[in-house]
Amino acid sequence: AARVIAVANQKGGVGKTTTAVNLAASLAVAEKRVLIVDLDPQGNASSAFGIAAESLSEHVYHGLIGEKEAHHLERPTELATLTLLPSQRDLIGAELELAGEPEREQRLEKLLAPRLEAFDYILIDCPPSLGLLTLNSLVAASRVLIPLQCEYYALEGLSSLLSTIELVNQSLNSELRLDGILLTMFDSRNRLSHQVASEVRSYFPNDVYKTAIPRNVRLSESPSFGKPVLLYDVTCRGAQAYLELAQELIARASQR
Amino acid sequence: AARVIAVANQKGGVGKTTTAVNLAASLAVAEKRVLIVDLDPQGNASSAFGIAAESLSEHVYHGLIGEKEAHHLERPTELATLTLLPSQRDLIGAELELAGEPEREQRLEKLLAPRLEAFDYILIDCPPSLGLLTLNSLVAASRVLIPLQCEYYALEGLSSLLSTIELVNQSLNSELRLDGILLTMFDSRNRLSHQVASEVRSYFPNDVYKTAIPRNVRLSESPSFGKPVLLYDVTCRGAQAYLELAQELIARASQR
Ligand SMILES: Nc1ncnc2c1ncn2[C@@H]1O[C@H](COP(=O)(O)OP(=O)(O)OP(=O)(O)O)[C@@H](O)[C@H]1O
Ligand SMILES: Nc1ncnc2c1ncn2[C@@H]1O[C@H](COP(=O)(O)OP(=O)(O)OP(=O)(O)O)[C@@H](O)[C@H]1O
Ligand SMILES: [Mg+2]
Ligand SMILES: [Mg+2]
Repeated sequence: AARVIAVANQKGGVGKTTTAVNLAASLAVAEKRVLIVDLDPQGNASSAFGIAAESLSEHVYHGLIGEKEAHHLERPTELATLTLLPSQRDLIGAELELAGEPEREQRLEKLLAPRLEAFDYILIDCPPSLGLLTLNSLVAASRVLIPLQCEYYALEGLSSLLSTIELVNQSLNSELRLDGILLTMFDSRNRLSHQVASEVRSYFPNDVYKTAIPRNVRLSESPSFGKPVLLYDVTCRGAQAYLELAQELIARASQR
Repeated sequence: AARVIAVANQKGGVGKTTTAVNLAASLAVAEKRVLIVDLDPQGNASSAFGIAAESLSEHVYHGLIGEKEAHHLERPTELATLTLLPSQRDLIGAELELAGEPEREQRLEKLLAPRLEAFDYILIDCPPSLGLLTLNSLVAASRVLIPLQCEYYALEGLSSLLSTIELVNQSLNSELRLDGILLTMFDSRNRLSHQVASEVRSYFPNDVYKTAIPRNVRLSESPSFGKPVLLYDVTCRGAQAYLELAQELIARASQR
């Protein structure tokens, strides 16, 4: 069955979408069958694959409220073994609409359950908050990947995210655990980057991926072409880092 | 009465907190009486002034649910005419707790109403979402300042934010209008920065501030010292840009 990984961090702009999109693409070219779920009303993971939000009449929102099944909402991408479950702005309504409903935290888990055999990996791109959408992804997932920008505010928010994961593990999903912390936008010329990186590696010695993602402008250019970076410029440092990360994940998965 | 400005953008990591903190400080050194309201459960604007979240037994959450008045929650900062209304993690609960309550969108407006004569400017740092907390700030405010990172995803989210502002103007707060769009993390060596900047200036010719904030590492270092950048390194380009922005805002306010 698929390994379901929530890519989560309530701190904004730390590289959640960039990681979900480019790690999914890197796993796909390593012959893994991958589903990327866009659980952010901003729809950035969807537009990263060239899907224009306005063109979507059905998306993950319709799956969460029980109107549609996952395989009706899934769309192919340019990579043969990579499938996208898109979202758009209307998803914002789900948080308020589901607030009073039964099993409001298990909606995504129910939606994905029939698709666990169809994929090797399911990556969920979370919005920048610890609200009901992120909670749904922490219940549906067995692993959490935390992108961590090498900046002060990002480091500050880490403890609150880790205690939320612990809380969900104890109350809603006993399988959930941290897969790893990914250092993103690492700038080797910048003292702050080094300070944050060494602080995180000393606090969480076994939880930080060996691969760190460098700051690389090609990563921020590729979404405007509707392509993951390995289809835009596979030789750049950003693409290479995500290909390396995919290998590290595959190796870690086979060890456990 | 105070000019109340919501610093908002649902896109994460675009410089909302950095702008709210450093613009507030720059207005304060220009002899304006300023209140900065931290409306983000992450509490970044609070820690930017050295307030440790765990030390707070009362904060903006207690004001929103009607337990405390604003002036009981306000705290001084190192700048004589700058006051902070702090937040911390528990604020997350407010979104779900207020969801079913009457006047759930007007809680912040009610909290700030008795303080409008005590300040010249009230700046509200919003979380990265269009949920109930940001909605509260759009109802309490008369102006919205939109920090816009010079990147593709940030540009994509702009139209959805502008239509939310329009919706709030028509339904909940007829006074609300855009004060301006602030280009942030502008890197003059980077083609994407120039592309986004020229696209925004051509779509919104009258709405983009003349001042653009350059990418400047001193801005990301200063929060770790609990100081706004003008108290950390007033000569740096980041500090100078926010001082310039404050002058631009003061000049625009006197024209209208
Ligand atoms: N390693 C990198 N190098 C350069 N730019 C990057 C890198 N990673 C991400 N970016 C850019 O930084 C911005 C923030 O990244 P991204 O949108 O992936 O973060 P996020 O955590 O998903 O944001 P949000 O909290 O809004 O969902 C984007 O414009 C993206 O293109
Ligand atoms: N002009 C700048 N130059 C360099 N770094 C900056 C600049 N502006 C902000 N930063 C850094 O970029 C990161 C994101 O900025 P900030 O936290 O202010 O954004 P935000 O929109 O408030 O994020 P969130 O969506 O999480 O609330 C922070 O680590 C901050 O220190
Ligand atoms: Mg994202
Ligand atoms: Mg912020």
